[in-house]
Amino acid sequence: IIETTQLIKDYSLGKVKVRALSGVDVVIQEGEFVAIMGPSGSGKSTLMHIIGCLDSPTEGQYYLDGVQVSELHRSDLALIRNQKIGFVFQSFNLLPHLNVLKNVELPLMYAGMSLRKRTEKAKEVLASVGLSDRLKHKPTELSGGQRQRVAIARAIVNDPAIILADEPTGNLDSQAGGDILEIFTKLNNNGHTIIMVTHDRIVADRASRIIRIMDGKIFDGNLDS
Amino acid sequence: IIETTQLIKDYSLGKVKVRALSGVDVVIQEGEFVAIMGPSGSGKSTLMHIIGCLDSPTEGQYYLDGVQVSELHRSDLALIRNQKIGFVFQSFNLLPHLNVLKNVELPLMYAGMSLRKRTEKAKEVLASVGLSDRLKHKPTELSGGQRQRVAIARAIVNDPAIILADEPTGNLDSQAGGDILEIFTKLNNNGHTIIMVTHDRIVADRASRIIRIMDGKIFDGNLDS
Ligand SMILES: Nc1ncnc2c1ncn2[C@@H]1O[C@H](COP(=O)(O)OP(=O)(O)OP(=O)(O)O)[C@@H](O)[C@H]1O
Ligand SMILES: Nc1ncnc2c1ncn2[C@@H]1O[C@H](COP(=O)(O)OP(=O)(O)OP(=O)(O)O)[C@@H](O)[C@H]1O
Ligand SMILES: [Mg+2]
Ligand SMILES: [Mg+2]
Repeated sequence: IIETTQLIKDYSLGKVKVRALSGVDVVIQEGEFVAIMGPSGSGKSTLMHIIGCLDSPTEGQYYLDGVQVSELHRSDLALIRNQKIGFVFQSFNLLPHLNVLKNVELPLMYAGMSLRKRTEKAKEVLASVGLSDRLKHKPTELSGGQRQRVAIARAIVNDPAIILADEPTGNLDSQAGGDILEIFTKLNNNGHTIIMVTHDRIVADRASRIIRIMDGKIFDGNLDS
Repeated sequence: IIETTQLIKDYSLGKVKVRALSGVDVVIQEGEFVAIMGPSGSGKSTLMHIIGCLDSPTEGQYYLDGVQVSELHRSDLALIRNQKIGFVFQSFNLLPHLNVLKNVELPLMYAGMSLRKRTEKAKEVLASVGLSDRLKHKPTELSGGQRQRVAIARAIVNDPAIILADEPTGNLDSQAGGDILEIFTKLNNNGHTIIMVTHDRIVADRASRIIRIMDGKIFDGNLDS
């Protein structure tokens, strides 16, 4: 379902080039639960953004369900991002002028759902991450871990086939973090593909496989968790 | 050195009041290394902001070195914040238009240091957190854990007497996280007072005491780590 071939990603800063990915090959099957681990700055978020169709590589190919993503039209890409992929960002990326409920309802608007159904579904997902009493708060009126949970809720509200979670428990105590892992495990049992970046070995052990990345290269892609 | 008496903090959202702290008493001696733990949303960051003179309580008193902080003039407060306290924010709060080096040099400007000395000191601290090769990057051109390390560097560059770190290792792998704890331990051995919010028990065990907070109240303030 997800296959990358020799992905290279360079950033240019003036005359200096920073190579964030140096030839990355990953293959992830439908329904897998994969953890990605590696040192700070090793390229994990960069890889996640390419897999999530939010960024394109400098070189190399990315195939999603057999389709080469670089060949897709902008409109097809937008559809995939909205319907197939749910992304939990490392820095949350919530919309600051919308409250918690509206932030989580947003992905459902493209699904053509009525307002009543969108609100119902968003409330349900927010209840599952323990935020029923924060629906009207804006992101700046939340704690760090509450923002992280809103980001998680927003990523899963649409029931996407693929969930990409970039360090989803970094701001959560072990209780709340455990609740999130339960949610991901349930979704995976229902057939969703989960790809999760984490620095926490306990979290990584929930996955069935750990991909290790170092200096922009896959170090070991097939470690059983 | 730090003493709070029945701190209460309320936030108002329209007609609704959210009580984030419900009568918090803490006493922290000079040179202690204290960890603060508790569930997401329990009031840890709120307490840290009051201790760091960045926010004032709704009720209750806060004494810093015997001085009641609410009695201080704005200019005295600014001086304390800049010289006595180093704050690592949970969401980093780096200045987006300045590069890494300039972000870390900033606190040194009030110390009346020459530019040459400021640059030298900032580079030294950035080397200690492993970011010597990222000095000219802007915050948006860094990984999450690199931003966290810049925030840490900025908080300690001024050698402040009190270091307040709000979840300083949440975005770091265990190697980089261990390096940060080494830095804090060294600073503590040199007499600096360290107050650190963390969700990580391994991190908390570096401290000599753990303060537990729950629903805006101190649950247990004297657990030996
Ligand atoms: N500006 C605000 N307006 C309204 N409520 C707020 C505001 N800021 C924080 N809160 C609420 O106050 C409570 C305490 O927030 P705080 O940031 O101190 O929690 P925390 O213990 O640091 O949590 P975390 O571990 O998730 O970072 C939370 O329930 C939060 O929703
Ligand atoms: N816009 C950019 N311009 C220049 N370099 C960048 C940019 N974004 C990221 N980088 C660099 O690319 C490298 C990989 O970044 P990435 O965010 O993928 O790391 P990461 O593995 O997610 O790290 P962390 O665990 O700290 O989140 C880092 O060294 C970073 O400095
Ligand atoms: Mg990252
Ligand atoms: Mg907090």
